[in-house]
Amino acid sequence: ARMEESVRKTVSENPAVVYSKTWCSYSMEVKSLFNRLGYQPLVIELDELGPQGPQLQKVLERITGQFTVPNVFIGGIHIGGCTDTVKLHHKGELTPLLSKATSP
Amino acid sequence: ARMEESVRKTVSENPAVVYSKTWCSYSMEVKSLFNRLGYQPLVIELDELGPQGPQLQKVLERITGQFTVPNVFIGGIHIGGCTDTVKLHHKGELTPLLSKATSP
Ligand SMILES: N[C@@H](CCC(=O)N[C@@H](CS)C(=O)NCC(=O)O)C(=O)O
Ligand SMILES: N[C@@H](CCC(=O)N[C@@H](CS)C(=O)NCC(=O)O)C(=O)O
Ligand code: FES
Repeated sequence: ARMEESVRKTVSENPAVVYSKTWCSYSMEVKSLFNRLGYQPLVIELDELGPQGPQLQKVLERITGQFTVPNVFIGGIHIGGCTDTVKLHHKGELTPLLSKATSP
Repeated sequence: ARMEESVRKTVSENPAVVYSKTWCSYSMEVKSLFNRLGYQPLVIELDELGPQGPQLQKVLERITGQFTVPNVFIGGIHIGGCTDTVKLHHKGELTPLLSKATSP
């Protein structure tokens, strides 16, 4: 419950959050897409958290139904993984979401 | 040296070999590209080999200079990873390589 609360707090307080694994190419693709668009998401590398990594992955699964990485949130809303984020971008919907989430 | 010999034997005796990890999307992409082209590569899942997995990954790095997965061989020749294999396909060079490697 404490970890779940902290995830909910993290995704609501940061415009863009990516739960990632450092050596995963799909996670790298999402992170570099955000950077190319000029946004610096909060990146949490699950493989750098020791035993908390797998625990956090299970909490993300409970909250979002998605166990896999990358796990992307924008403006507190769960977006999905790499393919979901890239699809949104191809439809021209990613940048508007990011600019809405980051504007004061 | 024994493991190195066994890798060299495996890649020379099978027309197409993919060293993979079961949960890696780049590995999945390469495996499904082969399947779509009608080829069944020999797939070795490094994460299902216990302690031999990381050892095999180091041997592959020594032989090919590539530590990452997927690690693809066709007709005994080292092709590279997912992006290399997909690029070859886009240039129309993958299918000829596979058909040459599989023809008697
Ligand atoms: N279609 C999903 C695929 C996500 C996926 O399968 N991710 C893999 C790594 S590439 C994963 O999380 N596997 C389980 C794990 O690593 O714990 C996406 O685009 O994000
Ligand atoms: N461009 C390479 C990228 C390969 C890559 O970075 N693979 C990752 C997994 S997606 C990897 O092997 N990371 C280290 C590891 O998992 O041991 C390719 O297309 O295959
Ligand atoms: S671990 Fe290979 S693409 Fe994610």
